[in-house]
Amino acid sequence: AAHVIVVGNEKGGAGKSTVAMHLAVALMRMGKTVGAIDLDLRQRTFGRYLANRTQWCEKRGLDLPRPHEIILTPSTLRDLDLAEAEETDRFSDALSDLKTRCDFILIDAPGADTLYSRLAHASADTVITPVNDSFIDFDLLAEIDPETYQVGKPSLYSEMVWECRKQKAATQKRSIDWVVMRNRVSMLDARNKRRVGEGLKMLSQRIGFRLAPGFAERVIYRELFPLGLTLLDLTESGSTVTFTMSHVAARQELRDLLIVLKLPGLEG
Amino acid sequence: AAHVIVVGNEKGGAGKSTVAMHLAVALMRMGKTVGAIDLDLRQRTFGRYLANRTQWCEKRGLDLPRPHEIILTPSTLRDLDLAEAEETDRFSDALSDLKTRCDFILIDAPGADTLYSRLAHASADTVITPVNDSFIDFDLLAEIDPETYQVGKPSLYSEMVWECRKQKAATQKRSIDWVVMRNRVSMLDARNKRRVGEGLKMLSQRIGFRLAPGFAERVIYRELFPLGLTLLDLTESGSTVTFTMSHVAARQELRDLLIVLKLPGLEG
Ligand SMILES: Nc1ncnc2c1ncn2[C@@H]1O[C@H](COP(=O)(O)OP(=O)(O)OP(=O)(O)O)[C@@H](O)[C@H]1O
Ligand SMILES: Nc1ncnc2c1ncn2[C@@H]1O[C@H](COP(=O)(O)OP(=O)(O)OP(=O)(O)O)[C@@H](O)[C@H]1O
Ligand SMILES: [Mg+2]
Ligand SMILES: [Mg+2]
Repeated sequence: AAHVIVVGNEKGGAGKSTVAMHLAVALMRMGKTVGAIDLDLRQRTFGRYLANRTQWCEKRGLDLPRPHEIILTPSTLRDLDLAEAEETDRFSDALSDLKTRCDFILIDAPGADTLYSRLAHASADTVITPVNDSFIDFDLLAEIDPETYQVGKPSLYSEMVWECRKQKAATQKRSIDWVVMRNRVSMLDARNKRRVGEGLKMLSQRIGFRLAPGFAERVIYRELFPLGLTLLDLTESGSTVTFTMSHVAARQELRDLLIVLKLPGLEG
Repeated sequence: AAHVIVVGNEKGGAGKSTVAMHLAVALMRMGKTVGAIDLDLRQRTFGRYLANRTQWCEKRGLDLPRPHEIILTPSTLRDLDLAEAEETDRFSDALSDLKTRCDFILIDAPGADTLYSRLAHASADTVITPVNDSFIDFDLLAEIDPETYQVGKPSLYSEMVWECRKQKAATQKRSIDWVVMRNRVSMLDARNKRRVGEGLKMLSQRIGFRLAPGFAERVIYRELFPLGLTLLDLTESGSTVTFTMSHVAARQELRDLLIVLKLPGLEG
């Protein structure tokens, strides 16, 4: 059965679309069939990234691996109850469709609390939450004591994931593997990095997520967006970007993340 | 008359709340009365930052300058037309209220296209748009050619600002000063930084915004959130953070931004 991965974090700019794209390409390069749904209906960063990839392939006559994307539109009904019913149907149709033909389905959630986002979280096998190394981002997971940096009560996004977890357990009798990873980690940050790290460790035990190795801030994670490429595509894409120590390190970060995700059907 | 500054960018995580907080504190420390409205109604990063500041003051018996904040709530009506009418009234009441008692009003817009966000943009004297040094962020301003990096047609957020500009010109016979600044700029990025910079320069002439000096990626811009402090508060806040070269540089970045903003009633 297809394994659904939702890349979610209500906080804007945590790196959801970046992680979604890199996981999609990594899985395809491991021989898997991948489905893609971009739930950021207006900005569609993930969808745009995939469209850039298709355009680059056509321009250069390349045959890079591409996921099966289903594009969802928002309901235009002015009555919210009817609009939500419409969106619920559209989402389940798209998901059933992709489940018939993909090993993995990558869903990029928006940086907002929308119905589509909740429907996705409640259908996830894995929720992966990238988070900036920052208490501004942490604030959506839990409160923190400003003097002791002890973790306080869970906050908005944690509550949302928990509600979706209960919903999934009730309807599908299955659990969600929630994995949190830091993203855009700076090389030049010691005290704040340690505090955020300790907060995440404390919180992981309290609200039930696993911690995965994260990604550093690296230009290679964002530089190739106009071409629709990732660092994993660089040997065959005809781009003029040369390999650097940062590329090698990024490749390792992506591999270490996949190892910790323990996705079904993958060997390490 | 009060000068309204909207910190806007539909793209998540560009640094809106960070810039809003730092501008608010800078203006108060220049002796101005500042009003604050956080339009990110759910996450309320700016509102939370201000609440942390109030708590820290109470805990330490400090009297740090604080803005007058008005908290707006979303309409709960299920009919979108009625809900929008309600929100339109709430917004204009809040703005009129603050205009009677503030020199500057700082409005932190959400990373999404909401009615409140559009109402704010259409009432702005200055719109300041922070943007990451990335074509993923750039994509919400305009398209870019992946081979020549020539700027293409304007995209979602540019169109939104333009619609609000027209609305303001029609209703208030006044213009909006739109200023774009880069944020979280990496020290270790040459080619991508140059390309994004050239794209912004090209776009600024085409769609009518001014470019302001931006902020580098610095831990000091985010580390003090739990205390509700900014680097400008550090001499009196009782925090144990020591001054570093980065603090001095950040202070200069904030000053250079204020100079370019050319806000009324400020001497350089
Ligand atoms: N590890 C990284 N190194 C360098 N830049 C990164 C990294 N991760 C993300 N970025 C950049 O940070 C910004 C935010 O990333 P991204 O758009 O993927 O986040 P998001 O969570 O999808 O945002 P939104 O909430 O708007 O959907 C983008 O400009 C992106 O290019
Ligand atoms: N110049 C900077 N240096 C270091 N960190 C920064 C800087 N600017 C912003 N950040 C961090 O980047 C993240 C995004 O910033 P912020 O929340 O201010 O953006 P935003 O545009 O308000 O996001 P949202 O779309 O969610 O409202 C936060 O973790 C913040 O602490
Ligand atoms: Mg995104
Ligand atoms: Mg914000």
